[in-house]
Amino acid sequence: MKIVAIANQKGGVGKTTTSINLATCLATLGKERVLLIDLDPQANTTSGLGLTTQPGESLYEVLIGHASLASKVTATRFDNLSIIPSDMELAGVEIELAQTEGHLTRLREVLSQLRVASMYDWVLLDCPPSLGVLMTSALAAADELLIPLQCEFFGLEGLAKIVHVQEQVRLSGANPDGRIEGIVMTMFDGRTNLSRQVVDQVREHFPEEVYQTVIRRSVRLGEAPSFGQAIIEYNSAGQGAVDYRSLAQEFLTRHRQK
Amino acid sequence: MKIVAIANQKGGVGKTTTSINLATCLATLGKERVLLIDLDPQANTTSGLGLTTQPGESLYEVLIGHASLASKVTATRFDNLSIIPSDMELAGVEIELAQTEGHLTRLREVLSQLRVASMYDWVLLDCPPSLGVLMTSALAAADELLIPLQCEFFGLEGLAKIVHVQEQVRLSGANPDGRIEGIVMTMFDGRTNLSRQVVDQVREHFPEEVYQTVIRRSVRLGEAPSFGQAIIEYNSAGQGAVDYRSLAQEFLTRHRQK
Ligand SMILES: Nc1ncnc2c1ncn2[C@@H]1O[C@H](COP(=O)(O)OP(=O)(O)OP(=O)(O)O)[C@@H](O)[C@H]1O
Ligand SMILES: Nc1ncnc2c1ncn2[C@@H]1O[C@H](COP(=O)(O)OP(=O)(O)OP(=O)(O)O)[C@@H](O)[C@H]1O
Ligand SMILES: [Mg+2]
Ligand SMILES: [Mg+2]
Repeated sequence: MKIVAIANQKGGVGKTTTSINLATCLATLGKERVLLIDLDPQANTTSGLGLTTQPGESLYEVLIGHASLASKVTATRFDNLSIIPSDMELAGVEIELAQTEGHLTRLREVLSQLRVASMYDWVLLDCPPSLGVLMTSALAAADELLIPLQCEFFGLEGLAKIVHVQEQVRLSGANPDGRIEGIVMTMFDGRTNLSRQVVDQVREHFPEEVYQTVIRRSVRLGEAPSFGQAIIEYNSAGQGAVDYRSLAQEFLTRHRQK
Repeated sequence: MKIVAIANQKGGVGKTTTSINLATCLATLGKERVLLIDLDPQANTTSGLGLTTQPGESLYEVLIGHASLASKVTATRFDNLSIIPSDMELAGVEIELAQTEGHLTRLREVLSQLRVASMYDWVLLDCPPSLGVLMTSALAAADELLIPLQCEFFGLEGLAKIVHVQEQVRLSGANPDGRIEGIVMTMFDGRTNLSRQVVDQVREHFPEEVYQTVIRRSVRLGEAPSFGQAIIEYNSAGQGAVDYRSLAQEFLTRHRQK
């Protein structure tokens, strides 16, 4: 089993879109057993899959020690995909956990029980856009970091920061084996120089980490969550589904090679 | 003088792009005296204007009481525009302020001295994408909230949350007169139904607040920050500059009418 944080403090770069569509492609095409955890109080992963957010269903109670992890796992309409949804209570974690000792490793302790049970091949963590407690504790808990990177200038600027934060978490001793698994370029628009320049720059600085698969900008990817559907349900033959299937395939290939 | 928070916890909706371009349009076309404060540790407003981020230049030291506000104000190449830049130290504020009493009103206290000096007509606050201390204290400090809203499903979902958080800050007593000044639709793509549907829905629920001006999706707006330029410098005759001039004009008209 591997725990993968899908994180980038820059907002709107495709973390949630990648979480939903990588998880559903792994579960259906790869028959991998996936647990998807929505760690963002905005709960976009939860609503993007068509689930309603109810207070009390998120990891909040588990993080403050009032409930078990297993009690929050919910099945989805996909056979091999389970989810722990989010709710607004999670926003309270930022302040409440910040005031306790060991806030950095609380999530890591909670998720460590999943390693014993070995019910899943992959646990994906959709992270909020922030440098706060939820994001840093996800980095402390994860074996690997997958960074969605928007093909824009501000996206490029943010890359050094997330790499730096991950390094700090690793060096803090909270997660000595944590590593960057990969960088996925998102919202690539072939008609603009900007997209191509950003991809070229990232490939130059991070040749090993950057995925060959590039997720192209596609209106269908923006529409799918309004129907509560993953792209392979909403527009299975379109460009968005092609790109995310290719990403899931490459994700599995990269892990088999290791 | 009015303090305006440009905020929305949803990431990547155009908060920084609106902060930079509204501030520069107000300062040049309207000859208004503007102070722009970058409250986001990502420091995109700072780099988007071509300034380098140096540790020690942000509000961080002011918020923890080690420096005066005036010492952080920096002139820019625009006559009527000053800025307080950001740096990564601001990220520490989330955790440090959260642990002190009265963290919600610390920024409000700090900025209140600007009201006495009356050197500015407008103070604009570019906020980070989060529900944490920096964003909530900006809502507590601001007379008004301007909400950039991306013409996408997740953008629409987030609107209820920012409206709710602003209401909570108002009711907490920290800022009884705080109000929503407006909602600006951003990244509108006329070729898609999604954009039109989102605009229609927002206009239906918030007819008073939604600006007539809609900021259209334009590659030039994405390119400008990589040159450290505002849109009126980078592509003054293009669609992005037209839209932000129109926004600045409407912003002034709405305030004159009140
Ligand atoms: N490849 C794509 N093509 C077109 N639209 C996309 C694509 N990927 C994501 N989007 C849309 O762009 C917006 C931002 O994406 P998303 O919400 O997944 O980013 P995020 O990083 O999770 O944001 P946040 O920082 O708020 O958590 C959403 O409205 C989404 O539907
Ligand atoms: N109207 C527009 N047309 C095209 N691109 C845009 C437009 N507005 C903003 N962008 C680009 O979209 C991305 C997101 O915008 P921006 O960074 O301003 O959002 P933000 O809300 O400040 O993000 P964050 O939540 O990370 O602070 C940036 O790369 C920006 O250059
Ligand atoms: Mg998200
Ligand atoms: Mg921003």
